[in-house]
Amino acid sequence: MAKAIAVANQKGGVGKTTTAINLAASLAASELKTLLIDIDPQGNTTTGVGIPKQDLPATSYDVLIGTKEISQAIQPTEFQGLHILAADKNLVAANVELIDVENRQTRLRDQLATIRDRYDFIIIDCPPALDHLTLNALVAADSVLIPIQCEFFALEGVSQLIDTIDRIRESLHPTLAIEGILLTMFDDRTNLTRQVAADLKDFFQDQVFDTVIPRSVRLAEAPSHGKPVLAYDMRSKGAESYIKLAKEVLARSNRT
Amino acid sequence: MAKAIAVANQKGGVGKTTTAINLAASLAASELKTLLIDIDPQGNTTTGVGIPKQDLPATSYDVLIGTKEISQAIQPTEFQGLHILAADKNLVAANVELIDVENRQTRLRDQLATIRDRYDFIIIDCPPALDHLTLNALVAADSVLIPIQCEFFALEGVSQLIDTIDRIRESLHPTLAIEGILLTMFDDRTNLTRQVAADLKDFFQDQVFDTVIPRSVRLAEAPSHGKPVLAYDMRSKGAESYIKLAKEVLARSNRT
Ligand SMILES: Nc1ncnc2c1ncn2[C@@H]1O[C@H](COP(=O)(O)OP(=O)(O)OP(=O)(O)O)[C@@H](O)[C@H]1O
Ligand SMILES: Nc1ncnc2c1ncn2[C@@H]1O[C@H](COP(=O)(O)OP(=O)(O)OP(=O)(O)O)[C@@H](O)[C@H]1O
Ligand SMILES: [Mg+2]
Ligand SMILES: [Mg+2]
Repeated sequence: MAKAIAVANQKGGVGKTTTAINLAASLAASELKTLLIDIDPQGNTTTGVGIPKQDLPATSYDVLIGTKEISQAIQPTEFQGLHILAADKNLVAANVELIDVENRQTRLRDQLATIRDRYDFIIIDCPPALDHLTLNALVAADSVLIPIQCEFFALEGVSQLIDTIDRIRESLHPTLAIEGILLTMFDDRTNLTRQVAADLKDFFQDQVFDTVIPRSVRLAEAPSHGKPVLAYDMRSKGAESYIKLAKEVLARSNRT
Repeated sequence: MAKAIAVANQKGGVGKTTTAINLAASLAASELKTLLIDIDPQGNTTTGVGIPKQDLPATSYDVLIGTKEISQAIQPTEFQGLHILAADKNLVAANVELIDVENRQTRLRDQLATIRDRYDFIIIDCPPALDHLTLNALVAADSVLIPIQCEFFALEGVSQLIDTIDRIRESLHPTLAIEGILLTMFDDRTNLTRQVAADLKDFFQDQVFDTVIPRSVRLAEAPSHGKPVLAYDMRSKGAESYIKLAKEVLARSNRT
């Protein structure tokens, strides 16, 4: 039975897509069958693993709206053990179209239930908003992984996200857990980074992952080659940190 | 008669808020009456100029939904010549609530018309999405300033934004112009930055601003003190680059 993790934070540019791609690829590299789900209309996860967004047979939009079953829309990637439910810009319309649909917030959860037994992990990349797409992911997931840059605006938004998670627990999904808080683009040379990191550790205590993702240009270069960093530059700091994160996620999963 | 510029890009974390705050503050510092409008539910522009988001008398949500006139919601900041229409998290609901409202995409334009004569510039900070909030800003503005990081995912999203601008020109706002493409968080030590910058200049030609905003930690520190960088550290590279941008925007405005 797969564990489903939503990678979410409404603050933009904090490393959601980079984390979803590289965590999923690191899990797949350890022989775990992994499904990556892209529900961001930008489709960055889709291109980041080398899938062209034109002429896709089916996408996460079709699955959410209900014109395709998820099993018909999932496709393999060139990376062993890693499958993807791709996204395209039709998703922009989903936010509006989902308004009139019955059980609009459980569409993804209901679809995932039909294929969960085929995977060990399901990783969902969310858009930078607390919209119906992100809500669908939070309802469908077992836990939420929150990437965060150690900067002021990113810190400001966390409480809104935690409020949203609490609201979902009260209504649709009482067992939604926090997988962890991941510090990304970490540059410990600046006071700002050290100060925000200290604030986050004070507030979230052991929910903050031990693994910290350093700022590393290899992570920003890899997607332009359509590859996770593991396949682009195995020896880079970026690749090592996501392998370490995968190990930590596995250790936490075995504990619970 | 004020010139209204929307600062928009659906890619997250590219420097929209940082640009909106510091361009507005630089214009205000050159004795131009400037109104900053925050329509992002994160409210980063609001806290970035030192306005607390709790207990606001009125916000951009009230103006969009129609329960307050814009003239009742605008407030001064502590910076000479700089006013703000603040945002709070109620805006998250606006995307859904605006669906059933008449003339939902021209709400902001209609409201701005009532106060345009009081300002020289109006700068609108948008959320990281092509949603009804951003559409309202694009319809209300004379032009769009597009901040962009020189990275792969940011490059990928520009064509979606240009498509949206074209659609708005065909329907609601035929004269919507592109104010310019602004390269932000520029670090010319990496190949990736130089390559993406070259691609952007090839594609957008002289629509790319001569001014480039360097990566500068002072820009990231300033909002935690509730100040534009001009007021936080006048001599920093960040402050100088936004003063230069304000001069370039003024020169372009006089030309048209
Ligand atoms: N650790 C890192 N070091 C250097 N660059 C990084 C790192 N993590 C992400 N990046 C780069 O920073 C930018 C933002 O990251 P990313 O797109 O993953 O964030 P996001 O949260 O998914 O953004 P959005 O909110 O738009 O979905 C991208 O260009 C990415 O390549
Ligand atoms: N030139 C710069 N140098 C260093 N840091 C910067 C620079 N510009 C912005 N930042 C920082 O990078 C982060 C992202 O910038 P900002 O929040 O302005 O982007 P945004 O596009 O408004 O994000 P969102 O999509 O969430 O609205 C912030 O923490 C900001 O302080
Ligand atoms: Mg992303
Ligand atoms: Mg912003």
